[in-house]
Amino acid sequence: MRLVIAVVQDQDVHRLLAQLNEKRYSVTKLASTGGFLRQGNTTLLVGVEKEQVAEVTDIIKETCKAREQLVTPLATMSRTSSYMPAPIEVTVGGATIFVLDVESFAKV
Amino acid sequence: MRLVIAVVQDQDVHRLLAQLNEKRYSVTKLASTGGFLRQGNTTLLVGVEKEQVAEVTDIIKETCKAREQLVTPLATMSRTSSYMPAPIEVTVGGATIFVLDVESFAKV
Amino acid sequence: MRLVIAVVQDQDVHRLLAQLNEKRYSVTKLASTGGFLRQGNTTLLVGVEKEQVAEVTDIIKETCKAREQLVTPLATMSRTSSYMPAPIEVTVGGATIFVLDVESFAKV
Ligand SMILES: Nc1ncnc2c1ncn2[C@@H]1O[C@@H]2COP(=O)(O)O[C@H]3[C@@H](O)[C@H](n4cnc5c(N)ncnc54)O[C@@H]3COP(=O)(O)O[C@H]2[C@H]1O
Ligand SMILES: Nc1ncnc2c1ncn2[C@@H]1O[C@@H]2COP(=O)(O)O[C@H]3[C@@H](O)[C@H](n4cnc5c(N)ncnc54)O[C@@H]3COP(=O)(O)O[C@H]2[C@H]1O
Ligand SMILES: Nc1ncnc2c1ncn2[C@@H]1O[C@@H]2COP(=O)(O)O[C@H]3[C@@H](O)[C@H](n4cnc5c(N)ncnc54)O[C@@H]3COP(=O)(O)O[C@H]2[C@H]1O
Repeated sequence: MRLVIAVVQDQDVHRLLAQLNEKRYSVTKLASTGGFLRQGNTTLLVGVEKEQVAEVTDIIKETCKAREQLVTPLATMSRTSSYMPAPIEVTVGGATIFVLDVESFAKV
Repeated sequence: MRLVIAVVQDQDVHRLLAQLNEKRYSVTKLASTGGFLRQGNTTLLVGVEKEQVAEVTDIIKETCKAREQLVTPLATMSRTSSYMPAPIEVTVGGATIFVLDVESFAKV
Repeated sequence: MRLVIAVVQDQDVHRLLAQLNEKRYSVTKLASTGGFLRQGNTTLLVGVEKEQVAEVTDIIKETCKAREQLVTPLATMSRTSSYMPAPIEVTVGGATIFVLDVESFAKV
């Protein structure tokens, strides 16, 4: 049994869940925030058999797209600087996927 | 050390936490959403010694009940259909439990 | 690859994220609640190489402080008692850290 933890962009969640539901995967969705851009994103938990990890990963790859995000680097401004820094472009990837081994799984 | 990740129904959280607190277990609670029914539920993180996994699982089994949920399958309506589908009954289990091995645990 | 799951106090999040960002670590932040005190706290997910676990743990230790929390033990009042119990002091630790092994990691 594996637990797939995937951090994805909010804009891709609807289509990703539709695909996973259609393939009969069960998913638990958590509202999360990116630590760098401080923007809302989504963390999905998908418990699957290990043979299904590849399909779930493919579904995530197909539905989740990298996007450019324009940000004003407020987080890196020092207290002494008083100018408005030019916005910078940050690429936010489609998904960050962690696959963890599950020692035991139960539905009660 | 094990990390128990349990997805449970909101209605059972109060009683489950009371039981876990009484037995001196520490729990972290996350608000989550079921990917299929799109309804709020709760994801609990319970870090325990491996000998305690059985007791925690029993507590979850005793306090978390399966329930019937009546849903109108909005998620499966195609864009061309314009009728109101009959509500269907979905059984939502008491809990979905993942037990993961923890490589190292620290409280600082 | 390791996944560091750290439950920390809200007051320490800003400084902790600043330190992790500066060291180029990526973090995903989840709003959580302590199961005992029922107060908001934060659960951070930090995916790192195993050689980086020590540095991330040190950063957490340096930025996250234990605090005394005064609580009125409402959760332990029985239905028959009608007195106002004296508030008790509970020490809330700086951080509770779980390090999990990641079987596979991908950014797509
Ligand atoms: N310390 C840093 N210094 C410079 N640039 C940085 C940085 N941390 C992140 N970035 C950049 O900003 C984007 C958004 O990161 P954020 O932390 O808001 O949002 C992240 C975070 O929520 C999550 N994430 C990515 N890698 C992670 C990891 N190793 N552990 C935990 N969460 C991760 O996935 C989201 C998208 O990450 P992605 O890498 O595609 O895209 C990242 C990356 O391009
Ligand atoms: N392997 C897994 N990985 C991650 N999270 C998991 C999981 N199995 C269950 N969960 C979590 O537990 C909740 C209850 O699942 P349960 O299977 O008892 O009850 C489910 C099941 O009876 C049914 N269901 C779920 N996914 C389905 C699908 N793709 N097709 C048909 N029925 C589905 O609808 C109920 C509610 O599902 P919902 O997704 O809203 O909510 C799920 C989800 O949040
Ligand atoms: N093994 C574990 N698994 C999952 N999450 C864990 C955990 N150990 C700690 N946490 C998380 O970290 C927060 C702080 O825990 P700490 O043990 O430092 O500080 C705790 C501890 O001093 C005390 N406490 C917790 N559970 C207790 C219990 N069942 N009986 C008596 N005191 C308890 O109250 C403080 C706040 O606890 P709270 O639950 O609100 O919030 C906890 C919880 O969200």
